[in-house]
Amino acid sequence: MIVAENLSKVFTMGENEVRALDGASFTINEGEMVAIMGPSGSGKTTLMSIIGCLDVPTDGRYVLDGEPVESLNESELAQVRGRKIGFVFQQFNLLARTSALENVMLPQLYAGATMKERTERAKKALERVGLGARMDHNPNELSGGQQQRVAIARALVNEPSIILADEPTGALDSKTGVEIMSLFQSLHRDNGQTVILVTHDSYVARHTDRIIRLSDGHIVSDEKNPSP
Amino acid sequence: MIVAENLSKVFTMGENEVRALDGASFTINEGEMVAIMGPSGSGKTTLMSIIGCLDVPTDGRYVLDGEPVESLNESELAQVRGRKIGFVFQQFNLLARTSALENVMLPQLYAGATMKERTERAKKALERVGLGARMDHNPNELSGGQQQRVAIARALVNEPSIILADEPTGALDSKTGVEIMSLFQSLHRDNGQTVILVTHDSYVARHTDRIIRLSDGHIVSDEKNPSP
Ligand SMILES: Nc1ncnc2c1ncn2[C@@H]1O[C@H](COP(=O)(O)OP(=O)(O)OP(=O)(O)O)[C@@H](O)[C@H]1O
Ligand SMILES: Nc1ncnc2c1ncn2[C@@H]1O[C@H](COP(=O)(O)OP(=O)(O)OP(=O)(O)O)[C@@H](O)[C@H]1O
Ligand SMILES: [Mg+2]
Ligand SMILES: [Mg+2]
Repeated sequence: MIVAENLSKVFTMGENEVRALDGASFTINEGEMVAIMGPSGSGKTTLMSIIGCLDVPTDGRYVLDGEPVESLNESELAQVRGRKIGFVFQQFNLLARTSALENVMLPQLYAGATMKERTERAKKALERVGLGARMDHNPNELSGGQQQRVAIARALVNEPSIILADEPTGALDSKTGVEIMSLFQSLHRDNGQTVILVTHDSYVARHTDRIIRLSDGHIVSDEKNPSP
Repeated sequence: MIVAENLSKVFTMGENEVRALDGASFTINEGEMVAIMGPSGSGKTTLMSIIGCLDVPTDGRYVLDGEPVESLNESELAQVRGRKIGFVFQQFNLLARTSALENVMLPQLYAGATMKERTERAKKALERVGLGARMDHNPNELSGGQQQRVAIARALVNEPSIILADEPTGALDSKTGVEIMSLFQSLHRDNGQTVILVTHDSYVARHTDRIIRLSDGHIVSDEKNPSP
């Protein structure tokens, strides 16, 4: 369960202040599937970084599964990120000098699996996103949409209870985007995983239960999606 | 004028071959506005790199404004890129440690303008894409869609005769995407610039004169757009 209370994030640049996020409050229950939408620069990635324990708010409180995140030390935060959260970054953040397969094996180190198990799971995850024939390619030997799919496979391979995906279909053609969306939906339905997707894509937004809209760092609406 | 004859690009990886592009032929006349579409991995970025003189084909011929590109040496190629072509990269390729303003001033070194002129033109270009308030931010202090718009401003600032844009609205919300598209359209109409856009966005494709579709490295269709 995700409880955000008045989250604010201010970046200070010399004499200027950028209020990237301003007083964002909401609760997301386990197993919900939520879209976060809003114009370019409205604070979506900033909000996702706080939810994903990658950044701390300048103000406000964030409670994750009953634990106030500000009370966690660096190593506890790293544990939460490794065990509970799968993050698909807006710009993928893949390791450049390692293959797609090795990129997807990396997060599994937390789970204490054997080399053989980690390799098998990584292969399955890559096949699920249509990259079975590209596992040995490094990121610079992959197309933009293929890199995005490696980032998705890496976020899902540990079956985290919370999936945070920042514009996961941004680099994909509509057919591949539909396949990825149905993958997120089945994880959500079959495993009860909480899925939070930042998106500009109305197809993606239509297939979630609820849409939170940001504008200039503020939440301007938070509505259930009418049944599809 | 762009004349592509049987362009192929093969990447060799150990014992395997990846045919990223296979026998692509087409002519694009000065002042045309063309969309290139196709599934993720179908060869669009590979084709754009060849058209933009950033890569050489493994086979086939590419003639740009009457000059066979294979006959140009490194310094002549750099000249063509600097003077004739404005390229918006799929992953932006901004300089990380320099501000948005300096990133957009960089291509103008070719044009022999004064520091004052270069700064003025860069400021105007950034204002045109809605980033007047973010000129002093470095790329890591910008949102994904803001970085994309810096990449667009940088490609346009020299008013190149050919604009090549690889998924230029991929990181943008629909309203900002509409603004960017109308910017491309006005450059095309008012300046007669040739505009080639790789896109997954049907809104963008609808607003071009012609759509070339790729699939598995092949051109599978090349059709004029019915009048909008
Ligand atoms: N490190 C930083 N320093 C200063 N300003 C920043 C920093 N990071 C982000 N910003 C600013 O904060 C605002 C929100 O950024 P954010 O990345 O959250 O937007 P976004 O909603 O994800 O946009 P997009 O849809 O374009 O990805 C933007 O105006 C951006 O310029
Ligand atoms: N350096 C490389 N070495 C090996 N294979 C490569 C290399 N670069 C690209 N490829 C492969 O060539 C194919 C075409 O890649 P390209 O980047 O042109 O696709 P694209 O149409 O732009 O896709 P997207 O829409 O996902 O950006 C892909 O299958 C990719 O894996
Ligand atoms: Mg963002
Ligand atoms: Mg591409």
